[in-house]
Amino acid sequence: LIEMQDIRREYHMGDQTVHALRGVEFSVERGESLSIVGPSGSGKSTLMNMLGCLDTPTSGAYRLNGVDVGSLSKNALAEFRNRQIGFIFQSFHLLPRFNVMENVGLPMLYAGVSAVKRKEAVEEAIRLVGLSDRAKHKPNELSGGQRQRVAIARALVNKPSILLADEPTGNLDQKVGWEIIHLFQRLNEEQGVTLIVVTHDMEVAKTTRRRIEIVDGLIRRDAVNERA
Amino acid sequence: LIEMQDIRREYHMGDQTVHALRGVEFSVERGESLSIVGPSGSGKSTLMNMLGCLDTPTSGAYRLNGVDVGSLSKNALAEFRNRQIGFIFQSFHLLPRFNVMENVGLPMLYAGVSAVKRKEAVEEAIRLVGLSDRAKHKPNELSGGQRQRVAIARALVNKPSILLADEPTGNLDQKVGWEIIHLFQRLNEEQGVTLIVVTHDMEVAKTTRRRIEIVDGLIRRDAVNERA
Ligand SMILES: Nc1ncnc2c1ncn2[C@@H]1O[C@H](COP(=O)(O)OP(=O)(O)OP(=O)(O)O)[C@@H](O)[C@H]1O
Ligand SMILES: Nc1ncnc2c1ncn2[C@@H]1O[C@H](COP(=O)(O)OP(=O)(O)OP(=O)(O)O)[C@@H](O)[C@H]1O
Ligand SMILES: [Mg+2]
Ligand SMILES: [Mg+2]
Repeated sequence: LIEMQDIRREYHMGDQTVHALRGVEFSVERGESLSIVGPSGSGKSTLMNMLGCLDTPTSGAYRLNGVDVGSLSKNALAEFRNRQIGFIFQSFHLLPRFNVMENVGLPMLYAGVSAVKRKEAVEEAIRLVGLSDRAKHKPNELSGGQRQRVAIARALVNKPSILLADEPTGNLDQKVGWEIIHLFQRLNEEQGVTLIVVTHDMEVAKTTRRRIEIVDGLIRRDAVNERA
Repeated sequence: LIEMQDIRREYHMGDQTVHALRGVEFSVERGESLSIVGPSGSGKSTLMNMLGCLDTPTSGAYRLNGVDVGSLSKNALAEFRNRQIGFIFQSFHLLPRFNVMENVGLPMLYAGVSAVKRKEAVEEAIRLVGLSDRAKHKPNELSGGQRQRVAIARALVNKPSILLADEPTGNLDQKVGWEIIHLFQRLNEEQGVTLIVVTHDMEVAKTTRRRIEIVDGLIRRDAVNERA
């Protein structure tokens, strides 16, 4: 499903260059579950943005479903992202002037889904993350963990086939955090959703079948998780 | 040092009222170290905003150094906050158009400290959180954990006597996260800084002498941490 070959990403800042990714290579089968771990600043979010078609590599190839992502038109890319990929951002990226229902429903609005169907799917997604009693709040009227859960609900509402979660439990207590991780596991095991989770929580990292370790823009290790 | 009596905070939204804090009472001695834990949405950040003089209660009294905070003028409050309190926000609140050095130096700029002294203190604070090689980056040129560390460095630069940290390690890997927590412990034990940390990480919560549990806007438990 996913093939990354010699992926590099550089940022040019005046006379300095930051090499965020230095030749990353791996592939992911449909329906796999994998976690990505590594030190702060090592390139995990940069890699997730590549995977989610939100950023293009400085060099290297990214094939998704056999198609070279770099060759797709902007429109084809946007459509694929909207329909197939659910992305939970590390910094949430909620729209401040819209409430929870509107933020969660956004991917369906873009997909042209009817208002009736949107309402039903949004209410279900909000219920799954425990925010039914906050449906009309705006982001600045929510706690940090509630905002994180809105970002999670929004990523799930279009029933994507690929779920990219960048540190989805960083602002959540143990109980709610595990409910979210178990929800992801169900989506992966029962519905075949391909699951990629970046996390700093080593307990969360143990719940996936495979783990990739990134250090300084390179894959240091890529192995099956040993059962605890 | 800190005395909270029957602190309540309500948010009025149309015909509904959210009771974020429902009568919180506790006191903190100078030089104490305590953690605040509890479910997402239970009122921890709201309480931190009260403690940091960034928000006023709907009712109840907050005495800081024997002074009723509610009776202080805006200017007196702002000055006390700037000189005595270091606040690490759950969502960082960095200024997007300024780089790391400028963001970290802001509290000293407000305090009227000379440019020479600011530069020295800022470089030291940035060094302590491991960001010396990112000094000229702007927030959108940083990883999530790097932004969190800028927020931490900024809270420390004025050498505050009270450090309020709202989920300071949520975006950090184990190694860097523990460096930060040990830094806080040193400030508390060696320099008598009063330390209050909100955290979802139970390992971090064990590092303070005392723990307060908040559930649904009320203190459920307030006890000395048993040694592991
Ligand atoms: N401006 C507001 N208007 C209405 N409700 C609000 C507002 N700000 C916060 N709330 C509500 O107050 C409650 C407490 O929020 P608070 O941010 O203190 O929670 P928290 O314990 O810090 O949660 P988390 O662990 O998720 O960060 C939440 O349920 C939230 O929805
Ligand atoms: N726009 C940019 N310009 C320059 N450097 C950047 C830019 N964006 C990111 N970087 C740098 O690229 C590196 C990788 O960033 P990335 O966000 O992928 O890290 P990360 O592994 O997700 O870290 P964290 O665990 O802290 O979230 C970081 O060192 C960061 O400073
Ligand atoms: Mg990141
Ligand atoms: Mg909070």
